[in-house]
Amino acid sequence: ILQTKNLGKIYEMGEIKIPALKDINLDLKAGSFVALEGPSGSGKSTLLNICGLLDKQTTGELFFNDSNITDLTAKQITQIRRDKIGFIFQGFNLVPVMSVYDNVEYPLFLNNVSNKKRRLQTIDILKKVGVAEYAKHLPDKISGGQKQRVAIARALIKKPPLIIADEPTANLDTKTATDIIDLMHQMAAEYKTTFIIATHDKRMSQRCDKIIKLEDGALK
Amino acid sequence: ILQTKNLGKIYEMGEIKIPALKDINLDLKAGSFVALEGPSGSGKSTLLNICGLLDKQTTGELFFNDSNITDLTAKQITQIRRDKIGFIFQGFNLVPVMSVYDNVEYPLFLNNVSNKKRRLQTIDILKKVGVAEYAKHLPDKISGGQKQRVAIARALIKKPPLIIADEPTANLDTKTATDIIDLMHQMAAEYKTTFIIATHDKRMSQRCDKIIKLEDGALK
Ligand SMILES: Nc1ncnc2c1ncn2[C@@H]1O[C@H](COP(=O)(O)OP(=O)(O)OP(=O)(O)O)[C@@H](O)[C@H]1O
Ligand SMILES: Nc1ncnc2c1ncn2[C@@H]1O[C@H](COP(=O)(O)OP(=O)(O)OP(=O)(O)O)[C@@H](O)[C@H]1O
Ligand SMILES: [Mg+2]
Ligand SMILES: [Mg+2]
Repeated sequence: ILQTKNLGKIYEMGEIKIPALKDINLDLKAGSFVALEGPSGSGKSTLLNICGLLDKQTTGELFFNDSNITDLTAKQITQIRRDKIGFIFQGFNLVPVMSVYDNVEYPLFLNNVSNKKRRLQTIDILKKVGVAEYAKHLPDKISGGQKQRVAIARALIKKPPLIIADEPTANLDTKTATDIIDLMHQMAAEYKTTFIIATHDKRMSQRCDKIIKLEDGALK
Repeated sequence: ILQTKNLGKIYEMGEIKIPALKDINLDLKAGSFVALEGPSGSGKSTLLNICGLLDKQTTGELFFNDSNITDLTAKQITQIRRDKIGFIFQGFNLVPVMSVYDNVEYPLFLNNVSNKKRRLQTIDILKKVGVAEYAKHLPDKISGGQKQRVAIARALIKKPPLIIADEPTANLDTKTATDIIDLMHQMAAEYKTTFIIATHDKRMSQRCDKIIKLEDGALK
């Protein structure tokens, strides 16, 4: 479902160039449940952002479902990102002026789902991640781990073929983390969802089928 | 150094009352290195915010260095918070328009430290947490674990008698987390700093002298 060839990323800050990724070659089959490990600053978030079509690589190529992303228009890329990819951000990135419920429901609006179906799916995923009782709260009125689970619910609600998760269990106690990992595995089993998960949490990586390691922007 | 008696906190959201803390009794001696554990939503951040004088309890009393906080003026409380307490926030809370260097140096301005001394102390702590090379970056141009370490450096720089840390290792790989925990222990040994650390990270809590457990806002 996802392939990269000689992928590189250089951040430019004025004169300074920061090589965040170097020559990354990946080939992920649909249904993979993969952990991406590596020290702080090694390039995990950068790689996930590029795989999730949120950022563009500097060099090399990216293939999504066998189409070369470089050949697509910005409009087509946005369409793929909305329909096919769920993203759990390291900083959660919840919309501060929308309630938990509205934050999680939002991706379904982009899909023209009926009102009744939208309501059922939103309540269902909120219950599954354990934050249903906070549906009306604004994001700044809940705990860190609750925010994390709202971000997870929002990424999962459309059951997209690819889910990219950046440190999804960082703020969760072990019981809650286990429930979330179970939920991810259930989705993978039921919908053949592919998961790419940046994590330094052993509770998470030991439940992945494969571990990819990054160091200083390069694959080990 | 810190004591609470029958401490309670109720968040009010219109009609709804959320009892986040119930009847908390604590007595921490100077130099303690304490972990605060508990499930997501159990009240850890709420308790830390009250102990760090960032929020007020609804019921009960809080004593800092034996003075009852309820007897102090808002001005006095702000003074104590600035001089005596370093806080590492669960969401980092870095100032987005200031560089990493400026974010970390900032607490020293409130202390009338000389320019030269401020520079030495800032560079020293940035090196100790391993983010010195990012000194000129804005906070949104570094990795999650690097942001976490900037937040840590900012709390530690004044070597305050009390440091309150909310999930300080959540975004750190094991090697980096170990270095940070070593640094905290060095400070505790050298300056008799008291640490209260909310965490669900076993790598952190197993290196604390004492573990306090919260469940549904109450001590277990
Ligand atoms: N500003 C607020 N207004 C209303 N309720 C709040 C507010 N902040 C937190 N809460 C609620 O109070 C309870 C305790 O929250 P707190 O942030 O202290 O939990 P926590 O133990 O730090 O959780 P986590 O491990 O997920 O960070 C939670 O149920 C949360 O939803
Ligand atoms: N927008 C940016 N501009 C410049 N440099 C950046 C930017 N974002 C990240 N970097 C740098 O690129 C490198 C890789 O960052 P990235 O966020 O991908 O690391 P990471 O592996 O996710 O780290 P962590 O485990 O701490 O989250 C880091 O050295 C970081 O400072
Ligand atoms: Mg990251
Ligand atoms: Mg918290």
